[in-house]
Amino acid sequence: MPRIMCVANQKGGVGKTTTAINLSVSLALGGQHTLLIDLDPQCNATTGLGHEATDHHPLLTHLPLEHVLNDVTVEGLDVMPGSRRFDDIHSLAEGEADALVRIQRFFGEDVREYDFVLIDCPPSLGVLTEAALSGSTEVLMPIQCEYFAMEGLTQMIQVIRRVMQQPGNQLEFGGIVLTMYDHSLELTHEVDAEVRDFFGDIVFDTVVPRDVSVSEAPSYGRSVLQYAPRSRGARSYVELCMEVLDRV
Amino acid sequence: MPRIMCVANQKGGVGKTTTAINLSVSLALGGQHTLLIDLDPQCNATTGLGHEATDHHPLLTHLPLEHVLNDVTVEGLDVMPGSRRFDDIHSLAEGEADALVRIQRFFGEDVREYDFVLIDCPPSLGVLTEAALSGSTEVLMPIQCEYFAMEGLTQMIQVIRRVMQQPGNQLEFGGIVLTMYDHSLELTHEVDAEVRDFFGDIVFDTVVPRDVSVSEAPSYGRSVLQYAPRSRGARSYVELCMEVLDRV
Ligand SMILES: Nc1ncnc2c1ncn2[C@@H]1O[C@H](COP(=O)(O)OP(=O)(O)OP(=O)(O)O)[C@@H](O)[C@H]1O
Ligand SMILES: Nc1ncnc2c1ncn2[C@@H]1O[C@H](COP(=O)(O)OP(=O)(O)OP(=O)(O)O)[C@@H](O)[C@H]1O
Ligand SMILES: [Mg+2]
Ligand SMILES: [Mg+2]
Repeated sequence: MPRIMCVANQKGGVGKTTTAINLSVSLALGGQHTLLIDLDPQCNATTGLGHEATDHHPLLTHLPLEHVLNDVTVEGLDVMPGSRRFDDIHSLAEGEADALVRIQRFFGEDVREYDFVLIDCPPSLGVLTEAALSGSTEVLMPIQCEYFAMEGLTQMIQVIRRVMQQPGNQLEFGGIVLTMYDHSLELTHEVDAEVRDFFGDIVFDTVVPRDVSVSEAPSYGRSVLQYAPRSRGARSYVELCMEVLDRV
Repeated sequence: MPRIMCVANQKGGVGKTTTAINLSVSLALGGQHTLLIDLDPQCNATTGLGHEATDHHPLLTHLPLEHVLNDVTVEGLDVMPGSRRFDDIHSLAEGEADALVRIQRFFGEDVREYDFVLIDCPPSLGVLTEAALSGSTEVLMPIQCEYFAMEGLTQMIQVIRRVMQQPGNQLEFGGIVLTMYDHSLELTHEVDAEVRDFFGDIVFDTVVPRDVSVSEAPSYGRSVLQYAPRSRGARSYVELCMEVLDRV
């Protein structure tokens, strides 16, 4: 049974996609058979690795998994592309109660051969994120060291708690990673201290520094590990990957 | 009839709330009677000015406008607080077809006494943002100078075009403002050039620089104009305000 990590936070622009892309590449480079699923209608995880969004989300077309995956440039990493078409994402989210069941079953059966599955979520607490949470074994929350990023945490925790109480659920709190960390700013250290006070050991020791190579990499369709392997950003994602592997 | 500006962009973390707060305060300080409406379940525009989110969104409780407004610290600015409760936001968005009509009527009748109404939207192209667009006279789009921020523009433009084609609609493209602008980064200049090539005069000359005072201000419940009036961030929002006033 793979570790299924839902990368989620309803606050926008905190580094969900960047973390989903770079952590899955690090895991694959480290020999873990990894699947990255793009559940965001923006399809940033798909295009950030140089792929095209699909017309129909694979979770809707009932095709067997191997028909929908993209061959990624990294050995051991498969990507399930996202779909920009709102109607199919909405119908995935709103309409069919069985779509939710399908997402849960999908995570149960089709992904058995992987060691890790990472799901990139949209910036909302809507049905898509909730469905992804209920199909996951752990939730990984990127948090930017900013005031607004702290504000939304309570809502997020409430939704996670609610999903954890569903019968037969296996969701655990996988961890919190501080992103776009700027050591020179007082605000960064204040938020860091507050998050660690509140969440304790759940927060990873590794922080991801603000590093322009990280934001340049997607315009080349590459992870930062491939684009600028010696950059501080790339090294921090490798360190994060080691910490994730240590927390079985 | 007031100018009703919908501050929207489905990409997360691009500076929607920061622009909605600081532009509405600049407009009020400049003598324009202004209303700021928080339509985001995260309620960042509400708490960023030191207020509490409400249990029920005023658009649902049918209360007359003067009952729901908060007395803000800035002369000439009223704030309609947001609601964190998903069910009432979802019911506002999903359920009643008449809720959308109510939003449109609300923008038509109750706000006549204002010169400007600014609406802070959530990071999505869902029903809430679409309802706000259809009740607005113009859309103001903050764009971060990053690769992912460029990616989502086409989807956003499609939704805006669709709303503009609705009968009786008055929505125009109010403008694009580049936010968190870092003059020292090549990526910033590349995105700047691409956006101005594509959108021409729609893009404001004023850019909002990355400035830590801007991100510190909300933790004191103040706009950056009140918190650090001589900062580069505050000055750029005053300049943006002047440009907005010039574009009647
Ligand atoms: N460590 C970093 N250093 C510099 N820039 C970063 C870093 N991490 C992310 N970014 C940039 O910040 C922006 C926001 O990150 P990203 O898009 O990954 O966040 P997100 O949470 O997925 O956003 P959304 O809520 O829209 O899905 C992107 O343009 C990204 O390139
Ligand atoms: N000019 C700036 N300089 C520095 N930081 C900024 C600037 N503008 C915004 N920020 C910070 O960047 C983060 C994102 O901004 P903001 O929350 O306004 O974006 P948003 O588009 O409203 O996000 P969401 O999509 O979650 O609604 C916030 O923590 C904010 O304080
Ligand atoms: Mg994302
Ligand atoms: Mg916001």
